[in-house]
Amino acid sequence: IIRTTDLCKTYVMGSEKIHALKDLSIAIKKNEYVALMGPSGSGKSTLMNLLGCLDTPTSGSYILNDNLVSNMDDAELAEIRNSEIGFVFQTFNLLPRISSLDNVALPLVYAGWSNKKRENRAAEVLDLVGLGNRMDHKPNELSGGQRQRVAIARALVCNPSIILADEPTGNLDTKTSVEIMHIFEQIHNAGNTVILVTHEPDIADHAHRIIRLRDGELESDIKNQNI
Amino acid sequence: IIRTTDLCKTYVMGSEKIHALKDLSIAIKKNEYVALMGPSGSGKSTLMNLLGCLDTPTSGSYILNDNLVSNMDDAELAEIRNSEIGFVFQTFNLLPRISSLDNVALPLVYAGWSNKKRENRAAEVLDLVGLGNRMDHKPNELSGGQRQRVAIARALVCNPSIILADEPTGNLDTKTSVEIMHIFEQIHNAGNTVILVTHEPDIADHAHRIIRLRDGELESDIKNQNI
Ligand SMILES: Nc1ncnc2c1ncn2[C@@H]1O[C@H](COP(=O)(O)OP(=O)(O)OP(=O)(O)O)[C@@H](O)[C@H]1O
Ligand SMILES: Nc1ncnc2c1ncn2[C@@H]1O[C@H](COP(=O)(O)OP(=O)(O)OP(=O)(O)O)[C@@H](O)[C@H]1O
Ligand SMILES: [Mg+2]
Ligand SMILES: [Mg+2]
Repeated sequence: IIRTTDLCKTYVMGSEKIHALKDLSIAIKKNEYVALMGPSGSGKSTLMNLLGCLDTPTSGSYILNDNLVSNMDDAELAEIRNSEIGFVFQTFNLLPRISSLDNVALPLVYAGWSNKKRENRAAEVLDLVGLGNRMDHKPNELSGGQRQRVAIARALVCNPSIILADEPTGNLDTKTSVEIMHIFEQIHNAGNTVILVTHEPDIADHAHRIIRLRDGELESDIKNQNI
Repeated sequence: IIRTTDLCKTYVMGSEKIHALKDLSIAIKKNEYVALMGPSGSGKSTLMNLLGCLDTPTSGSYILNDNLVSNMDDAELAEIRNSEIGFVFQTFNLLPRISSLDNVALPLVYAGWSNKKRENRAAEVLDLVGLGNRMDHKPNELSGGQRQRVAIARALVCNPSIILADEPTGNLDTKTSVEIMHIFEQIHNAGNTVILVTHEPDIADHAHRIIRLRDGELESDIKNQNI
Protein backbone atom coordinates (compact mmCIF):
# COMPACT_ATOMS: atom_id res chain seq x y z
CA ILE A 1 0.00 0.00 0.00
CA ILE A 2 3.06 2.22 0.25
CA ARG A 3 5.43 2.46 -2.67
CA THR A 4 8.18 5.05 -3.11
CA THR A 5 10.26 5.21 -6.29
CA ASP A 6 13.52 7.18 -6.36
CA LEU A 7 12.21 9.44 -3.64
CA CYS A 8 14.41 12.48 -3.03
CA LYS A 9 14.26 15.32 -0.51
CA THR A 10 16.78 18.11 -0.74
CA TYR A 11 16.97 21.15 1.53
CA VAL A 12 18.61 24.26 0.09
CA MET A 13 20.35 26.55 2.56
CA GLY A 14 22.03 29.49 0.89
CA SER A 15 24.69 27.93 -1.30
CA GLU A 16 24.51 24.59 0.47
CA LYS A 17 22.34 21.63 -0.56
CA ILE A 18 21.47 18.94 1.94
CA HIS A 19 20.34 15.67 0.38
CA ALA A 20 18.22 14.33 3.24
CA LEU A 21 16.85 11.47 1.09
CA LYS A 22 18.52 10.16 -2.08
CA ASP A 23 16.60 8.00 -4.57
CA LEU A 24 14.84 5.95 -1.93
CA SER A 25 12.69 3.11 -3.29
CA ILE A 26 10.75 0.96 -0.82
CA ALA A 27 7.47 -0.96 -0.90
CA ILE A 28 5.37 -1.78 2.17
CA LYS A 29 2.31 -4.05 2.02
CA LYS A 30 -0.89 -3.80 4.01
CA ASN A 31 -0.62 -5.14 7.57
CA GLU A 32 3.17 -5.06 7.66
CA TYR A 33 5.00 -4.12 10.88
CA VAL A 34 8.16 -2.23 9.99
CA ALA A 35 10.91 -0.69 12.15
CA LEU A 36 12.88 2.18 10.57
CA MET A 37 16.36 2.63 12.03
CA GLY A 38 19.57 4.48 11.28
CA PRO A 39 21.98 7.10 12.68
CA SER A 40 20.91 10.53 13.84
CA GLY A 41 20.41 12.69 10.74
CA SER A 42 20.10 9.76 8.32
CA GLY A 43 16.67 10.85 7.02
CA LYS A 44 14.18 8.83 9.07
CA SER A 45 11.92 11.73 10.11
CA THR A 46 12.19 13.20 6.62
CA LEU A 47 10.95 9.90 5.16
CA MET A 48 8.19 9.64 7.79
CA ASN A 49 6.99 13.16 6.95
CA LEU A 50 6.75 12.22 3.27
CA LEU A 51 4.97 8.92 4.01
CA GLY A 52 2.61 10.77 6.36
CA CYS A 53 1.69 13.31 3.66
CA LEU A 54 3.03 16.16 5.79
CA ASP A 55 5.51 17.18 3.12
CA THR A 56 6.16 16.63 -0.59
CA PRO A 57 9.35 15.20 -2.13
CA THR A 58 11.82 17.18 -4.23
CA SER A 59 11.61 14.43 -6.86
CA GLY A 60 10.52 10.82 -7.24
CA SER A 61 7.08 9.36 -6.63
CA TYR A 62 5.07 8.17 -3.65
CA ILE A 63 2.02 6.00 -4.20
CA LEU A 64 -0.27 5.42 -1.21
CA ASN A 65 -3.20 3.05 -1.66
CA ASP A 66 -3.04 3.53 -5.45
CA ASN A 67 -3.07 7.34 -5.13
CA LEU A 68 -0.12 9.28 -6.53
CA VAL A 69 0.44 11.36 -3.41
CA SER A 70 3.65 13.07 -4.44
CA ASN A 71 1.89 15.56 -6.68
CA MET A 72 -1.21 16.29 -4.58
CA ASP A 73 -2.07 19.74 -3.28
CA ASP A 74 -2.37 20.69 0.40
CA ALA A 75 -6.11 20.09 0.61
CA GLU A 76 -5.87 16.60 -0.84
CA LEU A 77 -2.93 15.74 1.42
CA ALA A 78 -4.85 16.94 4.48
CA GLU A 79 -7.79 14.76 3.52
CA ILE A 80 -5.62 11.65 3.35
CA ARG A 81 -3.79 12.51 6.54
CA ASN A 82 -6.94 12.89 8.56
CA SER A 83 -8.74 9.82 7.25
CA GLU A 84 -6.08 7.18 6.84
CA ILE A 85 -2.95 8.00 8.84
CA GLY A 86 -2.15 8.33 12.53
CA PHE A 87 1.15 10.18 13.08
CA VAL A 88 3.19 10.30 16.29
CA PHE A 89 5.72 13.14 15.97
CA GLN A 90 9.27 12.90 17.32
CA THR A 91 8.68 16.27 19.00
CA PHE A 92 5.04 15.59 19.96
CA ASN A 93 3.63 18.84 18.43
CA LEU A 94 0.85 19.26 21.00
CA LEU A 95 -1.12 22.51 21.20
CA PRO A 96 0.19 24.18 24.37
CA ARG A 97 -2.92 26.09 25.46
CA ILE A 98 -5.45 23.25 25.53
CA SER A 99 -5.78 20.19 27.75
CA SER A 100 -4.57 16.74 26.80
CA LEU A 101 -8.24 15.71 26.30
CA ASP A 102 -8.75 18.51 23.78
CA ASN A 103 -5.43 17.78 22.10
CA VAL A 104 -6.42 14.15 21.61
CA ALA A 105 -9.94 15.10 20.44
CA LEU A 106 -8.66 17.49 17.77
CA PRO A 107 -8.57 15.00 14.84
CA LEU A 108 -12.21 14.12 15.65
CA VAL A 109 -13.19 17.77 15.23
CA TYR A 110 -11.89 17.60 11.65
CA ALA A 111 -13.71 14.29 11.22
CA GLY A 112 -16.95 16.02 12.18
CA TRP A 113 -17.76 14.11 15.37
CA SER A 114 -20.21 15.51 17.92
CA ASN A 115 -18.91 17.07 21.12
CA LYS A 116 -20.01 14.24 23.38
CA LYS A 117 -18.70 11.50 21.09
CA ARG A 118 -15.33 13.28 20.79
CA GLU A 119 -14.94 13.52 24.57
CA ASN A 120 -15.82 9.88 25.10
CA ARG A 121 -13.44 8.61 22.44
CA ALA A 122 -10.57 10.92 23.52
CA ALA A 123 -11.02 9.85 27.15
CA GLU A 124 -11.00 6.22 26.04
CA VAL A 125 -7.62 6.43 24.28
CA LEU A 126 -6.08 8.55 27.04
CA ASP A 127 -7.14 5.86 29.49
CA LEU A 128 -5.59 3.23 27.21
CA VAL A 129 -2.17 4.94 27.43
CA GLY A 130 -2.43 5.33 31.21
CA LEU A 131 -3.33 9.02 31.37
CA GLY A 132 -6.90 8.77 32.63
CA ASN A 133 -5.95 10.98 35.59
CA ARG A 134 -4.20 13.65 33.49
CA MET A 135 -6.94 14.61 31.00
CA ASP A 136 -7.32 18.21 32.12
CA HIS A 137 -3.58 18.92 32.24
CA LYS A 138 -2.07 21.15 29.57
CA PRO A 139 1.16 19.93 27.94
CA ASN A 140 3.40 22.01 30.22
CA GLU A 141 1.69 20.42 33.21
CA LEU A 142 2.76 16.97 32.09
CA SER A 143 6.01 15.03 32.27
CA GLY A 144 7.98 14.31 29.08
CA GLY A 145 6.74 10.74 28.89
CA GLN A 146 3.16 11.86 29.53
CA ARG A 147 3.33 14.34 26.63
CA GLN A 148 4.68 11.55 24.45
CA ARG A 149 1.71 9.39 25.39
CA VAL A 150 -0.75 12.20 24.61
CA ALA A 151 0.85 12.40 21.15
CA ILE A 152 0.40 8.63 20.79
CA ALA A 153 -3.22 8.79 21.92
CA ARG A 154 -3.96 11.56 19.42
CA ALA A 155 -2.53 9.40 16.61
CA LEU A 156 -4.85 6.53 17.54
CA VAL A 157 -8.07 8.41 18.14
CA CYS A 158 -9.47 8.08 14.58
CA ASN A 159 -8.64 4.38 14.39
CA PRO A 160 -6.39 4.88 11.34
CA SER A 161 -5.28 1.96 9.15
CA ILE A 162 -1.68 3.23 8.98
CA ILE A 163 0.28 4.24 12.09
CA LEU A 164 3.52 6.20 11.60
CA ALA A 165 5.31 6.58 14.93
CA ASP A 166 8.59 8.56 15.14
CA GLU A 167 10.50 7.45 18.27
CA PRO A 168 7.30 6.74 20.28
CA THR A 169 9.15 5.38 23.33
CA GLY A 170 12.10 7.80 23.41
CA ASN A 171 10.96 9.32 26.73
CA LEU A 172 9.36 6.28 28.33
CA ASP A 173 10.59 3.98 31.07
CA THR A 174 10.74 0.26 30.34
CA LYS A 175 7.39 -0.66 31.87
CA THR A 176 5.49 2.11 30.11
CA SER A 177 7.26 1.26 26.81
CA VAL A 178 6.05 -2.33 27.13
CA GLU A 179 2.48 -1.07 27.55
CA ILE A 180 2.76 1.15 24.46
CA MET A 181 4.30 -1.64 22.35
CA HIS A 182 1.42 -3.86 23.43
CA ILE A 183 -1.01 -1.28 22.05
CA PHE A 184 0.86 -1.19 18.71
CA GLU A 185 0.76 -5.00 18.70
CA GLN A 186 -3.02 -4.96 19.03
CA ILE A 187 -3.33 -2.36 16.25
CA HIS A 188 -1.17 -4.55 14.02
CA ASN A 189 -3.12 -7.71 14.86
CA ALA A 190 -6.32 -5.88 13.90
CA GLY A 191 -5.04 -5.79 10.32
CA ASN A 192 -3.45 -2.35 10.27
CA THR A 193 -0.02 -1.23 9.08
CA VAL A 194 2.57 -0.02 11.61
CA ILE A 195 5.81 1.81 10.77
CA LEU A 196 7.88 2.99 13.69
CA VAL A 197 11.19 4.80 13.93
CA THR A 198 13.31 3.71 16.87
CA HIS A 199 16.93 3.62 17.91
CA GLU A 200 16.33 0.93 20.51
CA PRO A 201 16.93 -2.68 19.35
CA ASP A 202 14.46 -4.05 21.95
CA ILE A 203 11.70 -1.91 20.46
CA ALA A 204 12.68 -2.70 16.86
CA ASP A 205 12.46 -6.39 17.75
CA HIS A 206 8.66 -6.18 17.84
CA ALA A 207 8.62 -5.43 14.10
CA HIS A 208 8.62 -8.09 11.40
CA ARG A 209 10.93 -6.16 9.08
CA ILE A 210 13.75 -3.71 9.76
CA ILE A 211 14.66 -0.99 7.25
CA ARG A 212 17.93 0.86 7.89
CA LEU A 213 18.89 4.23 6.44
CA ARG A 214 22.33 5.83 6.27
CA ASP A 215 22.98 9.30 4.85
CA GLY A 216 19.56 9.43 3.20
CA GLU A 217 19.97 6.07 1.42
CA LEU A 218 18.68 2.57 2.01
CA GLU A 219 21.39 0.62 3.81
CA SER A 220 19.55 -2.64 4.49
CA ASP A 221 16.05 -4.13 4.47
CA ILE A 222 15.72 -7.45 6.26
CA LYS A 223 13.16 -9.70 7.88
CA ASN A 224 13.33 -9.90 11.67
CA GLN A 225 14.76 -13.38 12.28
CA ASN A 226 13.39 -13.53 15.82
CA ILE A 227 9.76 -13.54 14.73
CA ILE B 1 27.82 19.28 47.37
CA ILE B 2 24.13 18.62 46.85
CA ARG B 3 21.92 17.93 49.85
CA THR B 4 18.13 17.92 49.85
CA THR B 5 16.16 17.49 53.07
CA ASP B 6 12.45 16.60 52.97
CA LEU B 7 12.15 18.27 49.58
CA CYS B 8 8.54 18.63 48.41
CA LYS B 9 7.00 19.95 45.20
CA THR B 10 3.26 20.16 44.93
CA TYR B 11 1.30 21.43 41.94
CA VAL B 12 -2.17 22.81 42.63
CA MET B 13 -4.71 22.50 39.83
CA GLY B 14 -8.12 23.77 40.80
CA SER B 15 -9.22 21.51 43.63
CA GLU B 16 -6.60 18.88 42.84
CA LYS B 17 -3.14 18.67 44.41
CA ILE B 18 -0.36 16.75 42.67
CA HIS B 19 2.51 15.76 44.91
CA ALA B 20 5.29 15.52 42.34
CA LEU B 21 7.98 15.12 45.03
CA LYS B 22 7.32 13.96 48.59
CA ASP B 23 9.89 14.54 51.37
CA LEU B 24 12.86 13.64 49.23
CA SER B 25 16.20 13.57 51.05
CA ILE B 26 19.34 12.79 49.09
CA ALA B 27 23.01 13.75 49.32
CA ILE B 28 25.44 13.80 46.39
CA LYS B 29 29.17 14.41 46.81
CA LYS B 30 31.54 16.23 44.49
CA ASN B 31 32.67 14.15 41.50
CA GLU B 32 29.91 11.57 41.80
CA TYR B 33 28.31 10.06 38.68
CA VAL B 34 24.63 9.41 39.37
CA ALA B 35 21.86 7.96 37.18
CA LEU B 36 18.29 8.97 38.10
CA MET B 37 15.65 6.49 36.99
CA GLY B 38 11.98 5.72 37.55
CA PRO B 39 8.62 5.45 35.76
CA SER B 40 7.17 8.18 33.57
CA GLY B 41 5.70 10.83 35.88
CA SER B 42 7.64 9.73 38.96
CA GLY B 43 9.21 13.17 39.52
CA LYS B 44 12.62 12.96 37.83
CA SER B 45 12.39 16.18 35.80
CA THR B 46 10.77 17.95 38.76
CA LEU B 47 13.77 16.98 40.91
CA MET B 48 16.23 17.98 38.18
CA ASN B 49 14.58 21.41 37.85
CA LEU B 50 14.97 21.96 41.61
CA LEU B 51 18.59 20.76 41.62
CA GLY B 52 19.29 22.96 38.59
CA CYS B 53 17.91 26.06 40.36
CA LEU B 54 15.24 26.46 37.70
CA ASP B 55 12.44 26.19 40.24
CA THR B 56 11.94 26.39 44.02
CA PRO B 57 10.44 23.66 46.22
CA THR B 58 7.06 23.88 47.95
CA SER B 59 8.80 22.91 51.21
CA GLY B 60 12.02 21.34 52.45
CA SER B 61 15.55 22.56 51.88
CA TYR B 62 18.17 22.31 49.15
CA ILE B 63 21.78 23.10 49.93
CA LEU B 64 24.15 23.45 46.97
CA ASN B 65 27.84 23.99 47.74
CA ASP B 66 26.97 25.27 51.26
CA ASN B 67 24.40 27.75 49.89
CA LEU B 68 20.80 27.41 51.02
CA VAL B 69 19.32 27.55 47.53
CA SER B 70 15.72 26.80 48.39
CA ASN B 71 15.02 30.30 49.64
CA MET B 72 17.00 32.34 47.09
CA ASP B 73 15.40 34.88 44.78
CA ASP B 74 15.39 34.70 40.99
CA ALA B 75 18.50 36.82 40.54
CA GLU B 76 20.57 34.69 42.92
CA LEU B 77 19.31 31.47 41.32
CA ALA B 78 20.21 32.75 37.85
CA GLU B 79 23.71 33.58 39.03
CA ILE B 80 24.27 30.04 40.32
CA ARG B 81 22.74 28.47 37.22
CA ASN B 82 24.98 30.35 34.83
CA SER B 83 28.22 29.88 36.73
CA GLU B 84 28.07 26.39 38.15
CA ILE B 85 25.49 24.23 36.37
CA GLY B 86 25.10 22.90 32.84
CA PHE B 87 21.53 21.72 32.18
CA VAL B 88 20.36 19.51 29.30
CA PHE B 89 16.56 19.77 29.09
CA GLN B 90 14.32 16.79 28.28
CA THR B 91 12.64 19.01 25.69
CA PHE B 92 15.82 20.78 24.55
CA ASN B 93 14.44 24.35 24.95
CA LEU B 94 16.42 25.83 22.06
CA LEU B 95 15.63 29.31 20.74
CA PRO B 96 13.90 28.66 17.42
CA ARG B 97 14.94 31.77 15.49
CA ILE B 98 18.71 31.58 15.92
CA SER B 99 21.31 29.14 14.62
CA SER B 100 22.72 26.24 16.62
CA LEU B 101 25.98 28.20 16.96
CA ASP B 102 24.14 31.15 18.53
CA ASN B 103 22.06 28.82 20.71
CA VAL B 104 25.22 27.22 22.08
CA ALA B 105 26.96 30.59 22.53
CA LEU B 106 24.10 32.06 24.57
CA PRO B 107 25.40 31.13 28.06
CA LEU B 108 28.70 32.81 27.14
CA VAL B 109 26.85 36.06 26.42
CA TYR B 110 25.63 36.04 30.04
CA ALA B 111 29.16 35.18 31.15
CA GLY B 112 30.42 38.32 29.39
CA TRP B 113 32.68 36.72 26.79
CA SER B 114 33.76 38.63 23.68
CA ASN B 115 32.12 37.90 20.33
CA LYS B 116 35.14 36.11 18.84
CA LYS B 117 35.80 34.01 21.93
CA ARG B 118 32.13 32.97 22.09
CA GLU B 119 32.11 31.83 18.48
CA ASN B 120 35.29 29.83 18.88
CA ARG B 121 34.15 28.08 22.04
CA ALA B 122 30.64 27.37 20.69
CA ALA B 123 32.11 25.95 17.47
CA GLU B 124 34.47 23.81 19.53
CA VAL B 125 31.69 22.10 21.54
CA LEU B 126 29.43 21.72 18.49
CA ASP B 127 32.32 19.96 16.78
CA LEU B 128 32.75 17.75 19.86
CA VAL B 129 29.15 16.49 19.55
CA GLY B 130 29.51 15.88 15.81
CA LEU B 131 27.63 18.94 14.55
CA GLY B 132 30.52 20.85 13.01
CA ASN B 133 28.65 20.88 9.68
CA ARG B 134 25.32 22.06 11.14
CA MET B 135 26.35 25.28 12.93
CA ASP B 136 24.28 27.64 10.83
CA HIS B 137 21.12 25.51 10.92
CA LYS B 138 18.20 26.72 13.02
CA PRO B 139 16.52 24.12 15.29
CA ASN B 140 13.75 23.35 12.79
CA GLU B 141 16.42 22.64 10.19
CA LEU B 142 17.89 19.90 12.33
CA SER B 143 16.91 16.31 13.06
CA GLY B 144 15.62 15.35 16.53
CA GLY B 145 18.93 13.86 17.57
CA GLN B 146 20.81 16.89 16.24
CA ARG B 147 18.66 19.26 18.33
CA GLN B 148 19.35 17.05 21.33
CA ARG B 149 23.07 17.38 20.70
CA VAL B 150 22.82 21.18 20.39
CA ALA B 151 21.14 21.17 23.81
CA ILE B 152 24.00 19.04 25.16
CA ALA B 153 26.64 21.32 23.63
CA ARG B 154 24.97 24.39 25.17
CA ALA B 155 25.11 22.74 28.61
CA LEU B 156 28.86 22.14 28.25
CA VAL B 157 29.94 25.44 26.80
CA CYS B 158 30.77 27.18 30.13
CA ASN B 159 32.68 24.16 31.43
CA PRO B 160 30.38 23.80 34.45
CA SER B 161 31.34 21.69 37.49
CA ILE B 162 27.86 20.12 37.70
CA ILE B 163 26.11 18.59 34.68
CA LEU B 164 22.38 17.82 34.96
CA ALA B 165 21.21 15.93 31.87
CA ASP B 166 17.54 14.95 31.50
CA GLU B 167 17.28 12.02 29.04
CA PRO B 168 20.30 13.19 26.96
CA THR B 169 20.25 10.16 24.62
CA GLY B 170 16.48 9.73 24.21
CA ASN B 171 16.64 10.62 20.50
CA LEU B 172 20.06 9.24 19.62
CA ASP B 173 21.06 6.08 17.79
CA THR B 174 23.41 3.68 19.54
CA LYS B 175 26.63 4.92 17.95
CA THR B 176 25.89 8.59 18.66
CA SER B 177 24.83 7.71 22.24
CA VAL B 178 28.19 6.04 22.80
CA GLU B 179 29.94 9.24 21.65
CA ILE B 180 27.86 11.37 24.01
CA MET B 181 28.42 9.02 26.96
CA HIS B 182 32.15 9.21 26.22
CA ILE B 183 31.96 13.00 26.55
CA PHE B 184 30.18 12.70 29.92
CA GLU B 185 32.85 10.20 30.99
CA GLN B 186 35.58 12.75 30.24
CA ILE B 187 33.71 15.47 32.14
CA HIS B 188 33.39 13.12 35.11
CA ASN B 189 37.06 12.12 34.98
CA ALA B 190 38.00 15.80 35.02
CA GLY B 191 36.59 15.98 38.56
CA ASN B 192 33.09 17.21 37.82
CA THR B 193 29.73 15.94 39.03
CA VAL B 194 27.32 14.29 36.56
CA ILE B 195 23.65 13.53 37.23
CA LEU B 196 21.69 12.10 34.35
CA VAL B 197 18.10 10.97 33.99
CA THR B 198 17.66 7.98 31.73
CA HIS B 199 15.24 5.15 31.18
CA GLU B 200 17.82 3.01 29.37
CA PRO B 201 19.71 0.50 31.55
CA ASP B 202 22.72 0.55 29.18
CA ILE B 203 23.08 4.30 29.68
CA ALA B 204 22.52 4.10 33.45
CA ASP B 205 25.30 1.51 33.60
CA HIS B 206 27.90 4.23 33.03
CA ALA B 207 26.98 5.80 36.37
CA HIS B 208 28.49 4.75 39.70
CA ARG B 209 25.24 5.12 41.62
CA ILE B 210 21.60 4.64 40.63
CA ILE B 211 18.80 6.55 42.37
CA ARG B 212 15.26 5.36 41.59
CA LEU B 213 12.09 7.37 42.15
CA ARG B 214 8.50 6.13 42.27
CA ASP B 215 5.49 8.42 42.73
CA GLY B 216 7.67 11.30 43.91
CA GLU B 217 9.47 9.26 46.56
CA LEU B 218 12.87 7.63 46.83
CA GLU B 219 12.47 3.96 45.95
CA SER B 220 16.10 2.84 46.01
CA ASP B 221 19.63 4.25 46.04
CA ILE B 222 22.33 1.75 45.22
CA LYS B 223 25.92 1.53 44.00
CA ASN B 224 26.38 0.24 40.48
CA GLN B 225 27.77 -3.25 41.02
CA ASN B 226 29.28 -3.39 37.56
CA ILE B 227 31.78 -0.60 38.18
N1 LIG C 1 3.03 22.24 36.03
C1 LIG C 1 2.47 21.10 36.46
N2 LIG C 1 1.21 21.11 36.92
C2 LIG C 1 0.63 19.96 37.34
N3 LIG C 1 1.23 18.76 37.36
C3 LIG C 1 2.50 18.70 36.92
C4 LIG C 1 3.18 19.85 36.42
N4 LIG C 1 4.43 19.47 36.02
C5 LIG C 1 4.52 18.14 36.25
N5 LIG C 1 3.35 17.67 36.78
C6 LIG C 1 3.08 16.29 37.20
O1 LIG C 1 4.11 15.93 38.13
C7 LIG C 1 4.48 14.56 37.93
C8 LIG C 1 5.99 14.46 37.80
O2 LIG C 1 6.42 15.05 36.61
P1 LIG C 1 7.91 14.90 36.10
O3 LIG C 1 8.03 15.74 34.86
O4 LIG C 1 8.87 15.23 37.18
O5 LIG C 1 8.03 13.35 35.76
P2 LIG C 1 9.23 12.53 35.14
O6 LIG C 1 9.67 11.53 36.12
O7 LIG C 1 10.26 13.46 34.59
O8 LIG C 1 8.54 11.76 33.94
P3 LIG C 1 9.06 11.36 32.46
O9 LIG C 1 9.93 10.17 32.63
O10 LIG C 1 7.77 11.04 31.78
O11 LIG C 1 9.76 12.55 31.88
C9 LIG C 1 3.73 14.05 36.70
O12 LIG C 1 2.71 13.17 37.11
C10 LIG C 1 3.17 15.31 36.05
O13 LIG C 1 1.87 15.09 35.49
N1 LIG D 1 14.50 22.17 7.13
C1 LIG D 1 15.74 21.65 6.98
N2 LIG D 1 16.70 22.41 6.40
C2 LIG D 1 17.96 21.91 6.24
N3 LIG D 1 18.35 20.69 6.62
C3 LIG D 1 17.44 19.91 7.22
C4 LIG D 1 16.09 20.34 7.44
N4 LIG D 1 15.41 19.34 8.06
C5 LIG D 1 16.29 18.33 8.22
N5 LIG D 1 17.49 18.66 7.72
C6 LIG D 1 18.69 17.81 7.66
O1 LIG D 1 18.30 16.59 6.99
C7 LIG D 1 18.96 15.48 7.59
C8 LIG D 1 17.93 14.40 7.93
O2 LIG D 1 17.09 14.85 8.94
P1 LIG D 1 16.05 13.86 9.65
O3 LIG D 1 15.26 14.68 10.62
O4 LIG D 1 15.26 13.12 8.63
O5 LIG D 1 16.99 12.82 10.41
P2 LIG D 1 16.61 11.61 11.38
O6 LIG D 1 17.09 10.36 10.76
O7 LIG D 1 15.17 11.69 11.76
O8 LIG D 1 17.51 11.91 12.65
P3 LIG D 1 17.24 11.70 14.23
O9 LIG D 1 17.46 10.24 14.50
O10 LIG D 1 18.32 12.56 14.83
O11 LIG D 1 15.87 12.18 14.55
C9 LIG D 1 19.69 16.00 8.83
O12 LIG D 1 21.08 15.98 8.56
C10 LIG D 1 19.17 17.40 9.04
O13 LIG D 1 20.19 18.30 9.49
MG1 LIG E 1 14.19 12.11 13.52
MG1 LIG F 1 10.89 13.95 32.68
